[in-house]
Amino acid sequence: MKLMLAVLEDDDVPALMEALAAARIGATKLASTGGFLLQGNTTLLIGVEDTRAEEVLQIIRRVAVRRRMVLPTAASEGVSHLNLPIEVEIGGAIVFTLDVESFYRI
Amino acid sequence: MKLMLAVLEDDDVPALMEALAAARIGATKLASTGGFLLQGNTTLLIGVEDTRAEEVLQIIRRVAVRRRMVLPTAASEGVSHLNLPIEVEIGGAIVFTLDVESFYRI
Amino acid sequence: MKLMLAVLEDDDVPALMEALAAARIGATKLASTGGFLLQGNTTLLIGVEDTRAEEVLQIIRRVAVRRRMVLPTAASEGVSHLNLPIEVEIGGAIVFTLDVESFYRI
Ligand SMILES: Nc1ncnc2c1ncn2[C@@H]1O[C@@H]2COP(=O)(O)O[C@H]3[C@@H](O)[C@H](n4cnc5c(N)ncnc54)O[C@@H]3COP(=O)(O)O[C@H]2[C@H]1O
Ligand SMILES: Nc1ncnc2c1ncn2[C@@H]1O[C@@H]2COP(=O)(O)O[C@H]3[C@@H](O)[C@H](n4cnc5c(N)ncnc54)O[C@@H]3COP(=O)(O)O[C@H]2[C@H]1O
Ligand SMILES: Nc1ncnc2c1ncn2[C@@H]1O[C@@H]2COP(=O)(O)O[C@H]3[C@@H](O)[C@H](n4cnc5c(N)ncnc54)O[C@@H]3COP(=O)(O)O[C@H]2[C@H]1O
Repeated sequence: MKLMLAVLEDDDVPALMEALAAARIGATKLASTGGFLLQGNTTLLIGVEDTRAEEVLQIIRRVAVRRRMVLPTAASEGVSHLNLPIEVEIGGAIVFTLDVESFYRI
Repeated sequence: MKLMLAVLEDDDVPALMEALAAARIGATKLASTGGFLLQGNTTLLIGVEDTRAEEVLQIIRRVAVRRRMVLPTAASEGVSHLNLPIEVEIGGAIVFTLDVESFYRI
Repeated sequence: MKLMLAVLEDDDVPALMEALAAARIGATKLASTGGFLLQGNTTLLIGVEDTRAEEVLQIIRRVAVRRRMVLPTAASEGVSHLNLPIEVEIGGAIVFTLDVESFYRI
């Protein structure tokens, strides 16, 4: 068994959890915060048989696509000091896969 | 040393934390959410010497018993569409045991 | 790659996250609760190349120093039943280092 820890943006979480449940892959969600941007994000714990770890990565690649977005000239408060429009990167995920020594469902 | 990640229902957490503290076994609690039912639950991080991992499992088995409960006819709002009384499963825990390469108390 | 889980007091977290970002070491913050004192604390997930794990420990040792503090006679509400002044231990950290089988940035 592997335990996968995936950190991704909040917006991509509902679609990912739905895709995992449909594939009958268990998951547990933890609210988290990015160390650099200090923005809220989500850490998912996903325990899966060794043979399905690659399938989980495929699902994450499909759902949490890293994409570029252009912030329009009339963007929100927070970026008013920048010369708009600017391009930012959103989406994506980072995934750590750990080896599980034993798994119990009590 | 092993790091055990136990996901269990909120109701069973106080009793488990008390039993672990009494056995002088360290633990850290993280609020979490189930991937399927989207209900709040709890993830416990439990670092323990290799020789005591089995003891932790025994404590969890004693405290977080998986049990059947009958929802009475006059149940809460949320299930009014079901033909009551129905039987649901509550309690239980899932436990991942990981091998710890090194542990420091700074 | 290693995944380091560091549990430390909330007060030491901003300085640690700043030091990690300055060293271009990624981190994710999880709000947590101590199993014994039931006080809020912080669990940091830090993924780092094998060769830099020791550097992370050095940074944590510098930032989260375990220190003694004397509670003055007119301390807060919570400890009014104790004979003041008393000495308490604050700061410090506990750190688990796990081996990462694979890491993906999607
Ligand atoms: N010191 C630095 N200088 C310049 N740019 C920096 C930087 N640290 C991070 N970034 C950039 O900022 C994005 C958000 O980082 P944040 O730490 O808030 O949010 C991160 C963090 O919560 C987590 N993460 C990334 N690497 C990690 C690691 N090695 N260990 C633990 N968590 C990590 O995943 C989130 C997304 O990471 P992602 O790489 O996609 O995206 C990162 C990266 O593109
Ligand atoms: N796709 C699906 N189809 C039908 N029934 C499903 C299902 N996924 C889960 N269930 C059922 O629903 C219960 C609650 O799942 P949930 O994901 O909300 O809450 C889960 C989740 O937070 C965590 N969990 C379970 N398996 C996991 C895994 N492989 N990886 C990570 N977390 C897991 O433990 C909690 C309790 O799991 P437990 O097995 O006792 O109980 C599960 C299981 O009996
Ligand atoms: N049964 C017991 N009897 C007497 N004193 C006890 C005790 N359990 C803990 N303590 C003391 O209380 C401090 C706070 O523990 P707490 O569990 O609230 O907060 C802990 C907990 O959140 C986490 N932690 C420590 N050991 C752990 C382990 N083995 N597994 C998981 N988390 C651990 O790190 C925090 C700080 O731990 P630290 O060792 O620096 O400091 C501990 C320790 O000095």
